[in-house]
Amino acid sequence: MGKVIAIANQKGGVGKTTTAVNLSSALAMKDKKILVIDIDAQGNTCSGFGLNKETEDKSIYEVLVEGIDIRDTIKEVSKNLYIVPVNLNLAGSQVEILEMEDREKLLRKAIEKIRNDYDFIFIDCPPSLDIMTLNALVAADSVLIPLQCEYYALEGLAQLLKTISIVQKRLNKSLYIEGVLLTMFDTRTNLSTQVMEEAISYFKDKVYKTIIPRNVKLSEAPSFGLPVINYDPSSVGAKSYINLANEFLERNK
Amino acid sequence: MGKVIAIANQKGGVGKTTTAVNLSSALAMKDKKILVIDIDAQGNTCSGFGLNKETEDKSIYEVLVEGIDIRDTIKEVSKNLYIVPVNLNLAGSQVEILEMEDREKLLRKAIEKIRNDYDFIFIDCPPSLDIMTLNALVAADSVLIPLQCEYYALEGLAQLLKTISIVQKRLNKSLYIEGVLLTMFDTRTNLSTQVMEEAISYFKDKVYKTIIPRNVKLSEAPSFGLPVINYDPSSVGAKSYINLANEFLERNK
Ligand SMILES: Nc1ncnc2c1ncn2[C@@H]1O[C@H](COP(=O)(O)OP(=O)(O)OP(=O)(O)O)[C@@H](O)[C@H]1O
Ligand SMILES: Nc1ncnc2c1ncn2[C@@H]1O[C@H](COP(=O)(O)OP(=O)(O)OP(=O)(O)O)[C@@H](O)[C@H]1O
Ligand SMILES: [Mg+2]
Ligand SMILES: [Mg+2]
Repeated sequence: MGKVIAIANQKGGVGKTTTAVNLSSALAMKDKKILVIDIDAQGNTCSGFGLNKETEDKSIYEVLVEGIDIRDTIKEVSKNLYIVPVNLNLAGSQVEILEMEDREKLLRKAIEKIRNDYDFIFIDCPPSLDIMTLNALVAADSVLIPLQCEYYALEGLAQLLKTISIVQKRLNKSLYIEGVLLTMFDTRTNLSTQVMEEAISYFKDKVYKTIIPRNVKLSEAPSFGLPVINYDPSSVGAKSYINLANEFLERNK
Repeated sequence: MGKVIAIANQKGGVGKTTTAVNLSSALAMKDKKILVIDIDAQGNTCSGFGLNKETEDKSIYEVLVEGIDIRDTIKEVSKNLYIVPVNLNLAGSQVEILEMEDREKLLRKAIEKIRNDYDFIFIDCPPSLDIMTLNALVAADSVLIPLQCEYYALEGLAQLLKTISIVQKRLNKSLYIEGVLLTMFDTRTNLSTQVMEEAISYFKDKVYKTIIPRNVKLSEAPSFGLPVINYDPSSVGAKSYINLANEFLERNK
């Protein structure tokens, strides 16, 4: 019960939040009980589900810094789907968290209490290898890496893998790569195919067979505060994340 | 002489590096002497110009933390175009920098010596409001804000403006917004038009008339280590950044 998966990549705009919102909602539709934890001060996961980070008085900040019980922050988004929101307090709290004892383990300790209440717990990370992403890698059983099919995104992988191996050695021995998800794949360009080939040659069968194409419905859905499977179930974007959910469950039988 | 401009937005993947690389190279082509400073540990500005961040022994890290002279790090990329690279030491150096005296002013002090050697100095920021972006906002005369034409990117603006106003009050009274640049504009979607309208209603004439469309040549160019105006001068991407350079110079007569 209760597997914890960090969705991480320090490269910005690669589809971390889009994957957190849409994979979790597709799994909830398949009767898995899912919790998504937003630890990015931007709070895009919150707005992707229609929440307003400015009005959330109890959030991951109060859990980590003030020690409140994580259960007091959990909101039900839809059937089987729950979220721990972020609020404005997290922005600018780096220094505060860095000065705390066992600062990398704060999230792991908070999640222990609720881990078995869910089938899967996803953590949406910010675009950096900072203390928040470190907390997620220490708390997680595995890491799902969204990889945008672009040159800069490919370049950033080495740094991410280095950080993961440091965490494995010192803070979380059993951490492993859940999978690598190709995102914003554009069939019209060679670049996407090149990135795919590089990813497969390096990560082999860790690369999901499901590829998420560039699809405008995925970028429109957040403006309605809805996952794409609710916004436009017939879209290519919705179908891809449903396929991903199937493949994810295959790997986690 | 010597205007310093931070290219900043904590939202990831909005075109900060693409703007740093291509606006600077278009200005250099117009006989302006340009310096680009990469302060993002990802080092995408370096690779956008064909440099390898893993082999740069003197970088912005050695300037800020070890106090070496910034002039010792500067490399000529092409005629009129120079760069201060980043190297692997910057990743994971947050704590070290946070513990230094006058930690927000380190970059400003370093730039003072060379400010008048260039017409414009651009600083490419990481996707966060961390100590590095803070250093850039303190060192800069103005901020150029790339705004991806997507919902999440629009949402992040409030936080960026709040940070800018805090810096204006406490650390850099004369900081102002150089301009807001609409990037990855997709003429086929309503979303892009909606974001444009919101940006214009809020920022008024700060929004550049030049809009950067989504153009595959812009994402292919970095894999060749070239700015788009060298990779494919006839592309829409190249022409847009040349238009932007013209508009930028209009505002800075
Ligand atoms: N497959 C896709 N097709 C089209 N647009 C997409 C796709 N995936 C994500 N997007 C859009 O691209 C932008 C970046 O995606 P997203 O915000 O999920 O990335 P992220 O990695 O979470 O970014 P950050 O690094 O800022 O946290 C968003 O505006 C999103 O709506
Ligand atoms: N107008 C455009 N058309 C197509 N692709 C673009 C355009 N502008 C940028 N890109 C591509 O989109 C991706 C994100 O752009 P870029 O890396 O410049 O953003 P960034 O804000 O610097 O990201 P980060 O937040 O990670 O620093 C890159 O792969 C880049 O090549
Ligand atoms: Mg995100
Ligand atoms: Mg960048």
